[in-house]
Amino acid sequence: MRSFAVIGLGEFGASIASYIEEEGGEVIAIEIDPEKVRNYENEFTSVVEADATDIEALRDLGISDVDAAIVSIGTNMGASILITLLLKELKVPLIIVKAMNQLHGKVLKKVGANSIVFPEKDMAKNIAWRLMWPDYKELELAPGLCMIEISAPKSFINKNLGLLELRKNYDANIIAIKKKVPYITEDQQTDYKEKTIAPPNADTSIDEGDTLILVCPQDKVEKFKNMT
Amino acid sequence: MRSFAVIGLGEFGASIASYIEEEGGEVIAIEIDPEKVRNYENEFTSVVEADATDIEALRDLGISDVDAAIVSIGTNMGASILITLLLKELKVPLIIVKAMNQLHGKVLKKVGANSIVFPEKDMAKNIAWRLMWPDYKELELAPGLCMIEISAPKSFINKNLGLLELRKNYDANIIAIKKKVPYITEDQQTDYKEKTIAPPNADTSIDEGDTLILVCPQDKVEKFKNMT
Ligand SMILES: Nc1ncnc2c1ncn2[C@@H]1O[C@H](COP(=O)(O)OP(=O)(O)OP(=O)(O)O)[C@@H](O)[C@H]1O
Ligand SMILES: Nc1ncnc2c1ncn2[C@@H]1O[C@H](COP(=O)(O)OP(=O)(O)OP(=O)(O)O)[C@@H](O)[C@H]1O
Repeated sequence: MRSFAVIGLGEFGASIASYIEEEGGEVIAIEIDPEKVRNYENEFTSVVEADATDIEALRDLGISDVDAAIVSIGTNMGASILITLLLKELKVPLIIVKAMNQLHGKVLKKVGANSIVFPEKDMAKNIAWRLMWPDYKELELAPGLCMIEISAPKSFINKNLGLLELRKNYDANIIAIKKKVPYITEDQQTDYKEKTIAPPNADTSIDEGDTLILVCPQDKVEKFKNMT
Repeated sequence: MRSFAVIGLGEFGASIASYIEEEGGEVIAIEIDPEKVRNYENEFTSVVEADATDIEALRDLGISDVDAAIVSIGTNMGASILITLLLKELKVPLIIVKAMNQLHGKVLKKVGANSIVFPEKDMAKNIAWRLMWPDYKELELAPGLCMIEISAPKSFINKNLGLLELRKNYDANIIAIKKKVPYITEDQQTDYKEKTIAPPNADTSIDEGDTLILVCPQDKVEKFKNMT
């Protein structure tokens, strides 16, 4: 049974606490504001009204026994820094801290945070990327190994996989092809439903509008990206 | 050249704008506060001081020509709702809006938002999941098709892939195996470096501590999850 401490029940802290409980974990939430404590009292395994900058309070709560602690205090940067230091001293094995800006993040790392989160910035990066590269997705599976999702390049259309020899020419392993299959609806319209072929074989041919999911080395990715 | 409108230069808006420009996109940023306009004047392709609830202002800025608009106004829910409606009327093809809570999100969808973002909640979900399932990762590649990353189950250890017959027994296609290879450092310590085998073949055997990356149908995922 994995147990976690969440310090600060603002929007970020309360969301983390409830997703963890939803997944079957146990949360001990530490919150200084009595009104918020009352608000969340019955929602998590344990909700405690305390000032997390007080090392005795943390010790009494048995914080050293949790699998990880999440510090989700935004506006009071000093408090989040002090609390991070205390958690490090109390040997909490994994400390995740929400940071307000890069400098705050740097200080948090120095006092022992294992992982810094900038929810707005991180989400913004994600969205910006998908907006700029809507026909292309990339995910690093391992050092030097990527999975990519691309619209079928023009040069691949109407050829079958046996002919394309993706492994030989691009070191690529094709995992799946997503196709759009046209059909006639009840009111005589043409509509498309998605059909996924996984794994495809040498006879599978590539049509215009197909999406290919491939695994290939990092250094072959640029080649595919330039085809989209 | 992809062009975007970002409305509201709070932390979320300013981050999206700068990531888009970093990736080579053009941003026209619309911000009502003159101090913020001055602050960001030289950072984006175009920064305009205007009230985005004014349809004439939006029309004059040629907002109908952008590929997508991102509405990143938090505290004034009414404004973000009105602006979303106007963008829909001006036929902006893709409208992404930051929402303050579920109800706000519902209203935004009704007035034409294509996609709603809750940066803090979405990030929290991500983190909670990784905390609860540190030895297991799952990604949906297509409807009914998942990629998963798992620690080698006990029952697989010291067996080679030919013996395990993953395709036959689990409908699974193994993409890669991440191994830890021990070596002796300069000061006579044992350390590990990561080695990825992709794709592995029938003779590759699985060792304790290996991580397996597999593609399998959605309904086989539970089987693997319960082995970790
Ligand atoms: N020393 C402390 N000990 C425990 N809880 C604290 C302490 N200081 C602040 N908090 C609580 O942390 C919570 C989050 O803090 P705050 O609202 O400043 O951050 P935020 O970043 O604005 O939150 P949100 O996650 O909503 O964006 C608040 O509920 C606050 O009462
Ligand atoms: N009608 C409007 N037209 C253009 N910009 C606006 C309008 N109303 C608010 N803004 C701007 O939107 C920006 C973000 O708004 P606000 O600070 O309320 O949201 P927030 O969610 O707190 O932002 P953050 O992204 O920092 O969390 C502010 O800079 C504000 O001046």
